[in-house]
Amino acid sequence: VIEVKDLKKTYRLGSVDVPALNGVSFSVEEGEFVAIMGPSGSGKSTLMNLIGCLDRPTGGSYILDGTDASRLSDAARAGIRNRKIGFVFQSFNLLPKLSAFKNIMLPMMYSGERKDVNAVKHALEAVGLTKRSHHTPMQLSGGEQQRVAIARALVNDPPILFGDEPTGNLDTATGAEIMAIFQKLNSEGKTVIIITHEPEIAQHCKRILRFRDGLLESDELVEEQ
Amino acid sequence: VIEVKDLKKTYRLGSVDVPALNGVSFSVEEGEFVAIMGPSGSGKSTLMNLIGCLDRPTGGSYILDGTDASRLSDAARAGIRNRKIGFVFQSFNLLPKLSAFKNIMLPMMYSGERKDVNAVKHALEAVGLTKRSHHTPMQLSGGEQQRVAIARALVNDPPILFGDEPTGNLDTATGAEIMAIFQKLNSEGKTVIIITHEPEIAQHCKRILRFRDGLLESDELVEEQ
Ligand SMILES: Nc1ncnc2c1ncn2[C@@H]1O[C@H](COP(=O)(O)OP(=O)(O)OP(=O)(O)O)[C@@H](O)[C@H]1O
Ligand SMILES: Nc1ncnc2c1ncn2[C@@H]1O[C@H](COP(=O)(O)OP(=O)(O)OP(=O)(O)O)[C@@H](O)[C@H]1O
Ligand SMILES: [Mg+2]
Ligand SMILES: [Mg+2]
Repeated sequence: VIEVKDLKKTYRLGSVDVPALNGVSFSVEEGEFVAIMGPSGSGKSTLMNLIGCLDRPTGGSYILDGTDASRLSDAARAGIRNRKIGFVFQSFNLLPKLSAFKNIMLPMMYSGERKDVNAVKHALEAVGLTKRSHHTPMQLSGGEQQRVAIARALVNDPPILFGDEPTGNLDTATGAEIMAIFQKLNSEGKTVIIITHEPEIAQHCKRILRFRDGLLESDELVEEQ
Repeated sequence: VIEVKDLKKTYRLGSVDVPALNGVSFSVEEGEFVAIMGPSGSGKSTLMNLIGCLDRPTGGSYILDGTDASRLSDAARAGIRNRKIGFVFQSFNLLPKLSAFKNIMLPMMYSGERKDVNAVKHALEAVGLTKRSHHTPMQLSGGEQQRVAIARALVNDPPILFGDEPTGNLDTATGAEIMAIFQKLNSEGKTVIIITHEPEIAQHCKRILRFRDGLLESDELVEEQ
């Protein structure tokens, strides 16, 4: 479902070039459960923003479900993204003035589907936040905001789920609950790719892509426990 | 240096009360190295905001260095905070328009001390970000932003250092480098208190306060490894 060939991303900062991704190639089949790991600054979020259709590469190609996503217009990419991908951002990206409930409902309003209040309640319950549904982000703890971001990515039941450090602010028990949600969705056939810096979280996945300095250092299957 | 007695914090949300801290008592001596752990939403950040003089309790008392900080005016609390405390926020709280360099310099401007460019360079180098000093927060990875927030907390060489999940976005190796900085400052006599959800990080500390539902569940020394 995802095919990346020699993908590159260089950020331009004034007159300086900042190479973040220096030619990465791999593919992910439908229904895989992949972890992306690597040091801080090694290009993980940059890669996920590219394969999540949030940004354009500066070199190489990216085929999503048979379509060359790297050459699409912004509007076409946004359309694909809203229909196919659920995205949990590293910095949550919640709208500060909306309640948890309304933040989770947002993807339905973007994709033009009817507002399914039960789907929002179900997503809130899945991440353990029924009692915080009327709080705005500032009225939530760090880990609660993160869980709202996870619920928002799940609510439209997308076939592909990307999470950028989805358990970074969660204690071990709550993090395990979130990984159980991802594992359940994967067992239903969803393709799940998560960035994590925690080895225990990566062990819930079936394959680990390790990055270093904008390059893919290794691509290995997780041994059966 | 820190004495907390029956400390309480209830947030008011419209007509609803949200009890975040329900009567917590403990003390920390000068030069201790303490970890605060507990489930997401258990009141850790609320506690750290109170003992970091960023917010007022709704009950109980808090004595910092012999002064009753719970009864001070906002201006007096800000004065104590700028002189005595370095604070690493869970959400970094960097100013989006300023470069990493200028964000780190900020505490010097607040406390009225002279701008020591070498201290800023030294702090950038300590967290491994010399090459990113002109990037603004949006031009930095999640873990790099977190390291700028850490450098900013260290630059004024405060006697007390608070970190709220300071390694939440850092890979294991970079997280260990940051904990080495905290350990070095503690060995020089600084009081260090960090909130973490990672047991490996808490093992670098000497004592663990565990919270649950706004109460202190346990207070134990870390066994010597
Ligand atoms: N401004 C606020 N208004 C209302 N409720 C709040 C506010 N800030 C926090 N809360 C609530 O108080 C409780 C404790 O929040 P706190 O941020 O202290 O938790 P935490 O232990 O730091 O959690 P995490 O590990 O997820 O960061 C949470 O359930 C949260 O929803
Ligand atoms: N908009 C930007 N402009 C310039 N440089 C950028 C920009 N965004 C990221 N970078 C740089 O590109 C490099 C890779 O960033 P990226 O966010 O992909 O790293 P990461 O692996 O996700 O790191 P972390 O684990 O800390 O989140 C970093 O060194 C960062 O400074
Ligand atoms: Mg990142
Ligand atoms: Mg918190």
